[in-house]
Amino acid sequence: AKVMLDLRRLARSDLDPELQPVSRFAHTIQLQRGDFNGSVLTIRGEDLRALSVIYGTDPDELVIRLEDEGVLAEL
Amino acid sequence: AKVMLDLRRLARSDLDPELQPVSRFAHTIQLQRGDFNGSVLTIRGEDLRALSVIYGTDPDELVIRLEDEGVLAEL
Ligand SMILES: Nc1nc2c(ncn2[C@@H]2O[C@@H]3COP(=O)(O)O[C@H]4[C@@H](O)[C@H](n5cnc6c(=O)[nH]c(N)nc65)O[C@@H]4COP(=O)(O)O[C@H]3[C@H]2O)c(=O)[nH]1
Ligand SMILES: Nc1nc2c(ncn2[C@@H]2O[C@@H]3COP(=O)(O)O[C@H]4[C@@H](O)[C@H](n5cnc6c(=O)[nH]c(N)nc65)O[C@@H]4COP(=O)(O)O[C@H]3[C@H]2O)c(=O)[nH]1
Ligand SMILES: Nc1nc2c(ncn2[C@@H]2O[C@@H]3COP(=O)(O)O[C@H]4[C@@H](O)[C@H](n5cnc6c(=O)[nH]c(N)nc65)O[C@@H]4COP(=O)(O)O[C@H]3[C@H]2O)c(=O)[nH]1
Ligand SMILES: Nc1nc2c(ncn2[C@@H]2O[C@@H]3COP(=O)(O)O[C@H]4[C@@H](O)[C@H](n5cnc6c(=O)[nH]c(N)nc65)O[C@@H]4COP(=O)(O)O[C@H]3[C@H]2O)c(=O)[nH]1
Repeated sequence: AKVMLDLRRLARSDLDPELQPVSRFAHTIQLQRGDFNGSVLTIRGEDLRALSVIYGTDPDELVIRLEDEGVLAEL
Repeated sequence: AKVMLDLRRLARSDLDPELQPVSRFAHTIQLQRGDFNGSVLTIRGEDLRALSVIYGTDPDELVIRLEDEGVLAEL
């Protein structure tokens, strides 16, 4: 399952400060790729796993969290 | 360094039969992604390493080989 981040929502000033690591991660990947479409960013399954370790949770749990925070792109 | 394959050249009937594994690999990745731009395909550094193992060579050597066979995309 692919995790597609909504970059505009991640960039909002009222973003939960706890989601800063996700926001920084997305930005880093954008730079590495030179991907400036600016609206969505799909990341690797291995990235979700790395992020869930940072959050002390598991991948499924983190996806739910991202969904609740409204930062996953609507399809 | 990114390895960008020229898909049209990889698809040619006069392709060196020894390059069949590369051609099959590219096709598999295209399917996994749903990437049908049809002209170029950039693969991961780890893929080049995996392919070089299959060819019993090293990554730099394989890049030279692909270049000589004309299957790397011109920039
Ligand atoms: N559609 C698609 N294309 C793929 C995929 N994996 C690799 N590629 C293509 O192969 C290029 C080289 O990948 P890399 O050696 O892993 O080198 C990558 C990798 O080290 C890093 N990177 C980019 N995106 C991600 C990501 O989402 N997660 C992680 N962990 N690293 C990434 O930045 C380097 C450059 O990225 P790009 O400029 O995008 O360049 C990428 C991209 O054109 C994939 O799963 N789907
Ligand atoms: N810029 C960007 N767009 C995203 C991203 N995630 C989703 N999208 C958008 O959603 C579609 C599906 O993206 P995908 O799963 O990465 O699946 C993509 C991807 O696997 C591959 N692809 C397309 N363009 C490129 C490219 O420039 N480089 C690489 N490496 N792969 C590409 O072809 C598939 C279909 O692409 P599209 O029809 O263009 O349609 C894409 C694109 O419009 C993202 O992280 N960055
Ligand atoms: N070894 C290898 N496997 C490949 C390659 N391209 C695609 N795959 C496999 O196919 C899955 C879906 O690729 P995608 O539709 O492009 O969907 C990708 C793509 O949208 C994005 N992505 C991941 N890595 C990169 C990257 O390096 N560059 C770019 N531009 N996008 C990436 O994240 C999505 C999910 O990535 P994954 O979970 O890793 O899941 C990837 C990966 O398992 C490749 O060049 N080499
Ligand atoms: N996951 C994902 N990432 C995307 C997508 N569209 C663009 N990107 C990211 O944004 C970078 C710039 O894309 P571009 O301007 O369309 O320009 C691209 C594109 O025109 C072409 N290209 C190179 N490799 C590929 C490939 O494997 N597939 C496709 N469809 N185009 C490629 O060369 C340029 C550089 O490609 P990359 O090094 O891959 O670098 C790509 C890739 O990292 C997408 O739909 N999904």
